[in-house]
Amino acid sequence: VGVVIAIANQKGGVGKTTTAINLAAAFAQRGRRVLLVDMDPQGNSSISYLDPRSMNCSTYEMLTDGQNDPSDYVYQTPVQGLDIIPARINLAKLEAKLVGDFDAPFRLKDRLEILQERYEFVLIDTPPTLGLITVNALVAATYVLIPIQSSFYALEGTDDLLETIEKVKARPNPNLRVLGVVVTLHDRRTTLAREVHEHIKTVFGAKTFETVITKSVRLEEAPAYREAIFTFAPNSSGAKEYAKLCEEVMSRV
Amino acid sequence: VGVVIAIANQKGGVGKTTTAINLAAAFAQRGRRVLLVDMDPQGNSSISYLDPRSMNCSTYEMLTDGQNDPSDYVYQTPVQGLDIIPARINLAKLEAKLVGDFDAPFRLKDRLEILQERYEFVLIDTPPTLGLITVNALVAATYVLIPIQSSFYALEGTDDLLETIEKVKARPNPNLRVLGVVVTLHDRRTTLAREVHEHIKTVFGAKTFETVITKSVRLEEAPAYREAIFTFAPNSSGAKEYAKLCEEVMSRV
Ligand SMILES: Nc1ncnc2c1ncn2[C@@H]1O[C@H](COP(=O)(O)OP(=O)(O)OP(=O)(O)O)[C@@H](O)[C@H]1O
Ligand SMILES: Nc1ncnc2c1ncn2[C@@H]1O[C@H](COP(=O)(O)OP(=O)(O)OP(=O)(O)O)[C@@H](O)[C@H]1O
Ligand SMILES: [Mg+2]
Ligand SMILES: [Mg+2]
Repeated sequence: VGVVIAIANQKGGVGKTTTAINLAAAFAQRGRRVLLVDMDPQGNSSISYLDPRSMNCSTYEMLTDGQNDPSDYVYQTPVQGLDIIPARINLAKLEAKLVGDFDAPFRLKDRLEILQERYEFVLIDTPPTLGLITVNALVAATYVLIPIQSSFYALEGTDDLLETIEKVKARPNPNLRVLGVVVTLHDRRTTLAREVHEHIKTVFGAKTFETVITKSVRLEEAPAYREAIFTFAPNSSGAKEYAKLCEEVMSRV
Repeated sequence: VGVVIAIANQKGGVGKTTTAINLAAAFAQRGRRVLLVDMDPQGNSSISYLDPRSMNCSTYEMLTDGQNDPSDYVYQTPVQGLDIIPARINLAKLEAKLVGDFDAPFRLKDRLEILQERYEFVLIDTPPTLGLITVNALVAATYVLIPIQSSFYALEGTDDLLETIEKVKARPNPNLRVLGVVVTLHDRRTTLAREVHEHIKTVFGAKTFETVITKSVRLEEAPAYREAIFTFAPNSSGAKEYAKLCEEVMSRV
């Protein structure tokens, strides 16, 4: 049964999507069968691999359509071995639609159960909030991977995220574990970034990945060409660092 | 009566907070009375000017406490002429607390009415979502200022934001207008940034501010010292660009 990893941090713009799309491609490059589930209504992971016009159905329909076969919502990507369930803006309506529904936090978990048999890794990209959508991802996941940008605001928000993770662990998903924390958008030249990085290592200890993802314009460009970093710019720092992160993740699961 | 400007974009990490704290300080430097309202539960604007331990009450209490004098929630900042109503994580509970309340979208507008008499500018920082919190800011505002990062994902999300603004204009706040779009975190050296900038100008036309905010590490560092960019690094590109943006905003209101 596949390992399910949610990529979450309610701070905006810290590299959740960039980590989801490149880590998923790194697993696929190693011959694993990977499913990327986009649970962000902005659909940034989805447009990194698919033409928005080609998406007839999406995560929202899968979570609200009752009992269709969940594989009806799966699309292939240009990356061999990597499939995706895309998100559209209608996913923003999920919370309002499921208000008062006792099993609301379990919708994604239930729908993924069948798909987990067919994939070795399932990665879930989440929006920058701690609402029902992110809770669904945390309930469905075995692990949560936390990207943290090495910047001043980054550290203030992590308490709230850890608190939410503890609440999810207490009742809906006792198996949830923090896979680790990865420092992203890192600029080795600045003192602030180095200081925050040190602080992250102090706060998270052994949970902090050795691999640090530094700022690289190639990572920003690749999604515009619907390519993973490994084919778009194979010798870039982004490609090497996400390959290294992939090795570290595989050693922990 | 003060001009109320909401700073909004549901894409995360595009410089909403950085624009709110520096534009507010720029108005104050010109001798105007300015109030910064932090409506983001992460409280990034708040910690840019206040010690989190000194905040006994916050936006959440102001919006839910019934009829206390709203100025009980106002704090002075280190910047002369700039006051702030800080946010704490409890603001994330606002949506659940106001479910079913007919005047839920008007809470902030009602509570700001008295304060607008005392300030010439009221700036509202918002979270990276389009839920009830951001709707409250859009209903209370006369203008909305949209920071957009010159990156691939930036353009995909603007339709949803403009749609939300139109919905707010249709009923709860017919006076709401788009003040303008400012390009942020811009890196003149990359082709992608230049291309996206051109595209933003095509999409938004005259609404696009002339001023572009380029990437500058000084802007990232200033909040760690609880200083506005104008005193922290007066000769930096960030200080000059936000001063220029302030001039442009004042010419439009
Ligand atoms: N290591 C990096 N080097 C350079 N640019 C990066 C890097 N990681 C992410 N980016 C860019 O920074 C921006 C924010 O990253 P991304 O969209 O992945 O963050 P996010 O956490 O998913 O944002 P949101 O909170 O909106 O979902 C994007 O424009 C992305 O291309
Ligand atoms: N012009 C700039 N140059 C360099 N760094 C910047 C600039 N503008 C913002 N930043 C940095 O980029 C990160 C994101 O900016 P900021 O937090 O202001 O965005 P935001 O839209 O408020 O994020 P959120 O969606 O989480 O509220 C922060 O670490 C900030 O310090
Ligand atoms: Mg994202
Ligand atoms: Mg912010």
